[in-house]
Amino acid sequence: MIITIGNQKGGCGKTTTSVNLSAALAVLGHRVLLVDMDPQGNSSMTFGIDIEDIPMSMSEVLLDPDLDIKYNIFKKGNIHIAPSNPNLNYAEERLHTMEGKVSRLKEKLKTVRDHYDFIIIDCPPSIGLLTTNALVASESVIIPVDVGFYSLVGIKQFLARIEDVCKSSDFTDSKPEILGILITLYSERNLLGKEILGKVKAAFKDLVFKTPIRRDIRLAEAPSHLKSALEYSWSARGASDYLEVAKEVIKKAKKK
Amino acid sequence: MIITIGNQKGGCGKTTTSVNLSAALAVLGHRVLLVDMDPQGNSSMTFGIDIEDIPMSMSEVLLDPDLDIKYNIFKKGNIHIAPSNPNLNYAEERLHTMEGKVSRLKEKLKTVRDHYDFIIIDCPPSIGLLTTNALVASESVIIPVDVGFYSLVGIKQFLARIEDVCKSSDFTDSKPEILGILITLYSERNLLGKEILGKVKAAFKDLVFKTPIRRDIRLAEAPSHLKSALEYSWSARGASDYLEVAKEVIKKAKKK
Ligand SMILES: Nc1ncnc2c1ncn2[C@@H]1O[C@H](COP(=O)(O)OP(=O)(O)OP(=O)(O)O)[C@@H](O)[C@H]1O
Ligand SMILES: Nc1ncnc2c1ncn2[C@@H]1O[C@H](COP(=O)(O)OP(=O)(O)OP(=O)(O)O)[C@@H](O)[C@H]1O
Ligand SMILES: [Mg+2]
Ligand SMILES: [Mg+2]
Repeated sequence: MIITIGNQKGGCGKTTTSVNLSAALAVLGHRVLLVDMDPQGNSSMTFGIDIEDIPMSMSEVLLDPDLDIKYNIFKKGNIHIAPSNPNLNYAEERLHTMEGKVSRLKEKLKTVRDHYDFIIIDCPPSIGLLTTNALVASESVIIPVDVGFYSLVGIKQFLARIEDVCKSSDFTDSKPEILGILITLYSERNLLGKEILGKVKAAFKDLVFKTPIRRDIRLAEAPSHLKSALEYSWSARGASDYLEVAKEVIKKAKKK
Repeated sequence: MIITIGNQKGGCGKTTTSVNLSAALAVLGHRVLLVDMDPQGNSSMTFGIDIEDIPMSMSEVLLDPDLDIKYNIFKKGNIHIAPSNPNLNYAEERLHTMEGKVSRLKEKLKTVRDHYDFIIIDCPPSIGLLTTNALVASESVIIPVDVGFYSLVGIKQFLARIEDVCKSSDFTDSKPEILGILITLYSERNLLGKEILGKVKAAFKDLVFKTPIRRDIRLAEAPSHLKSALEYSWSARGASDYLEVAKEVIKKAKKK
């Protein structure tokens, strides 16, 4: 299953979800490829890849029709990563003028998709060509939402964008389904957070994952040790929350 | 003085800074225009503008050479706002093929800049044409940085982008100067935060504003009441932190 982790709202936990969901799915025995489609390269650097020092990145893979994505895959423990770096900003600019600009990633994943049970795609906080490529390449979308006021408004905007992408002429296949809305950075003690969680559940009902990801400083610390939370502190609540979400994802994938 | 509030890292406090710095500068007696260059329209909605129901937005202003920005300025208390909404995503796509694509905002601000002491520009979490337009139109830049691992890395990327923009052929005038790096979401109790603050101060020395913005739930609550923190709870630490930063900005502006 190919899953986009997307939301144009910044800082809502896209990278933290991409990294820790990938790690959790791998721990549960699944073959996982994490594709970093964010020019910041945050997912890539979390797995210890020096993004300023790699020979190529997703930028070259998307722009060169003859370059197989397998030449940009690093094996890090039980996870495979296709990294990015800021060059991807220039690729997005150049893609604007190219043929099949929204389906480049979809084409590239064709050669490797059978080697993995899950392909997880981390996206930048925008709805430009990089996120559109991820949506067109995916069967499902997970939308991380932190419990802030701006994020509540942002869900509607992102869902509207998914509709737009699917209506545009380039899009021929089936539409990516919303696998779920994942509440992140949740804290029991925070009244605003509880109120926002209530509103999201009331508006989106079963689309919301049963396990909210609780605020846990170890989730924020793990990347500076170049680890997923599961590696850094497997007993931490953040790590166990992502393990629970991974189980929900597996269950949803089986139903398809 | 025209100031860009920018950083491609998502969720680092660009909107919270744009809104509360504008409010603080206005409380201190200055004439302020807040330009929302983020398609999410978060700054606009914070001042009670229904972004789905406005006759035009920055999108139309940027695309139509004959449309004066003054027709897209709302007066909200002692602040003026030039709002945006998700249409700005399409404007960014269309700008790619247009003449003078990086200096559209600079041109539009020429007709109103003398009416204001400060023009504050909120940016999306990206370094595409919208942020480039803001940089080209500005004399200075404030870079909000939350005390997370990914943000530390993001500063270098954003500074490199500012260099890039200024080297490109379209850029004829003087380069925007870095007015300062503003530490946001800071909490005394958080060890990682203290460590990151130390690293930012060591690397950027006097560029770092003396007043870090402390984490304060009232800063996150204020937008849901369609207020700045100063209006919502003027005695809160978040409001007073932004008042202090506004004083630093005024002092730096006087020196220029
Ligand atoms: N559950 C959590 N508990 C504590 N900190 C968290 C949690 N989830 C994310 N964070 C921290 O919040 C910040 C934002 O998260 P992250 O960078 O994953 O968001 P993002 O959506 O990928 O951001 P961007 O929009 O820039 O891509 C990071 O510093 C991260 O470490
Ligand atoms: N000092 C603070 N204390 C508490 N909450 C804060 C503080 N600053 C920002 N926030 C909250 O953190 C979240 C992110 O802030 P904000 O939306 O201003 O960041 P941004 O950089 O504008 O995000 P984007 O990249 O999406 O434009 C918001 O929910 C906001 O209310
Ligand atoms: Mg990210
Ligand atoms: Mg913002």
